[in-house]
Amino acid sequence: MISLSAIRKTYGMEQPLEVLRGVSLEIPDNDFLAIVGPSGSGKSTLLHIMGLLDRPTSGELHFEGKNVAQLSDDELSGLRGSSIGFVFQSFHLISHLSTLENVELPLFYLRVPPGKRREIARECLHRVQMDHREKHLPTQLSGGECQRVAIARSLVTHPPLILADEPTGNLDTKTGSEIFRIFTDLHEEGHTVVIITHDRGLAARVPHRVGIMDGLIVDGGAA
Amino acid sequence: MISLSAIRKTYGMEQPLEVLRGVSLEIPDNDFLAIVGPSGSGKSTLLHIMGLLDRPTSGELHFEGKNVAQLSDDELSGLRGSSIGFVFQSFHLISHLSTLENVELPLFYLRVPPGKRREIARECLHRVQMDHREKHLPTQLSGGECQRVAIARSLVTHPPLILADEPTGNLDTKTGSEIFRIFTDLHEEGHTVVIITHDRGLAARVPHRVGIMDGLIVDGGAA
Ligand SMILES: Nc1ncnc2c1ncn2[C@@H]1O[C@H](COP(=O)(O)OP(=O)(O)OP(=O)(O)O)[C@@H](O)[C@H]1O
Ligand SMILES: Nc1ncnc2c1ncn2[C@@H]1O[C@H](COP(=O)(O)OP(=O)(O)OP(=O)(O)O)[C@@H](O)[C@H]1O
Ligand SMILES: [Mg+2]
Ligand SMILES: [Mg+2]
Repeated sequence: MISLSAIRKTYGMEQPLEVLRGVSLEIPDNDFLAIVGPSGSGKSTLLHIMGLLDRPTSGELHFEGKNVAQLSDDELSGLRGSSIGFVFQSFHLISHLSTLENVELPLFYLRVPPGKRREIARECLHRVQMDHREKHLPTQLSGGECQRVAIARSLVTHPPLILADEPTGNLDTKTGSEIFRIFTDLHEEGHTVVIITHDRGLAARVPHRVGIMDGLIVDGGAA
Repeated sequence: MISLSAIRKTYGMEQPLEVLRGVSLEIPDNDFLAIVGPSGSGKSTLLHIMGLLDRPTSGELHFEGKNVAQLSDDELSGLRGSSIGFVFQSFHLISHLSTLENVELPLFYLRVPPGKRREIARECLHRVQMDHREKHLPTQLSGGECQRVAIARSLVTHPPLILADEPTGNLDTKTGSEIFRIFTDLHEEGHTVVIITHDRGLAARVPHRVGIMDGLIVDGGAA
């Protein structure tokens, strides 16, 4: 599914800040991977590169066998829209759209007709126990509710790859494990799932774990 | 410090949604209180009312002995600016200001001179281990770094009351406990601290705990 070799990422401030310093990682089809590491260590930066949302400063990235450096921005956004479901750490819901409209948006871009769009969006909202807040705007939802809406939105296109950045950070233990169960189910259904988590208990339940420390991949630690 | 009696909060959608259904709670000076409860149960709504950011639909709220219903909006914002430090669940940093400028902003409203402002802001950034990102804009910070900047901002006015909504939700276990230590220290220095947390381990370390379930206060559970 994804193959990263010697990936570096530098942000160009007055003094350049090298966040990823040579990351190599193979993620086969139907993998279930957890990425752990301290705050500021480069986890979200790595996930954005894997999700074709940002280009690395140097190194090679292959996605479904294609060398990403040779793809145009349009080809990248086509791949993203059809093959990748992304759950951002800060949700990024569109504030003037309702819960249902936010969730159906990826299907709107794929030109799925309105009736079908709404039916799939409602199914995904039900899966994250949010069918009771369909008409609310994001400002009328709690932190954990926004997070669950963002998860539902990442599922509507039934993408082969799901990337989730702290999907349970704003959830209580019980809701958190119910949501985690969804990711385990998706993995069993054949999807490739990569999640970033600070929750040691959840990370221990994921079959494949890696750590990030100062921009380099380290052992993910015992379960 | 705060006394709540029979507080209700209803949001006026097509079908009114009653989120708080009669909350009564006494928070004495120098209390250290944790509020726990499932996602969507009304925790942030309660904290916003305690923090004078929102008015209850009915019920009585006394802050430092004053009946809040009799205060004007200007008096409320004066009290907020000088007596309350608030850490929002979604940080609410100002995107075009640097880390340092975001942290010194509450002091700017209190007309503290620039040199003194900067000195206090740098001290608070050091306290949350963020002195190395002073010039970054919020979009150039990680999730956990934004959270720590928001905590530093809530401390600069040295407020008697600190209200924090999931202050460690985006932090790894190690950074999370270091930040939690700051709240324990502030409590020992005489501040009144109220935190919302999903982290059972942290909630167990707080002397006073209450739960919220369906808009009513319940027992906070054993440590
Ligand atoms: N402006 C609003 N209009 C309508 N409903 C709202 C509004 N704000 C919040 N709500 C609803 O009120 C309920 C309580 O929200 P609140 O943010 O207090 O929950 P919470 O306990 O903090 O949850 P979390 O742990 O997910 O942050 C939620 O179900 C939410 O949908
Ligand atoms: N646009 C940017 N410009 C400059 N520096 C940046 C930018 N984005 C991120 N950084 C820096 O890169 C580092 C890594 O950020 P990243 O968001 O990947 O961390 P993280 O591991 O996800 O942390 P957290 O657990 O707090 O979310 C941080 O120290 C941050 O300050
Ligand atoms: Mg991150
Ligand atoms: Mg909340």
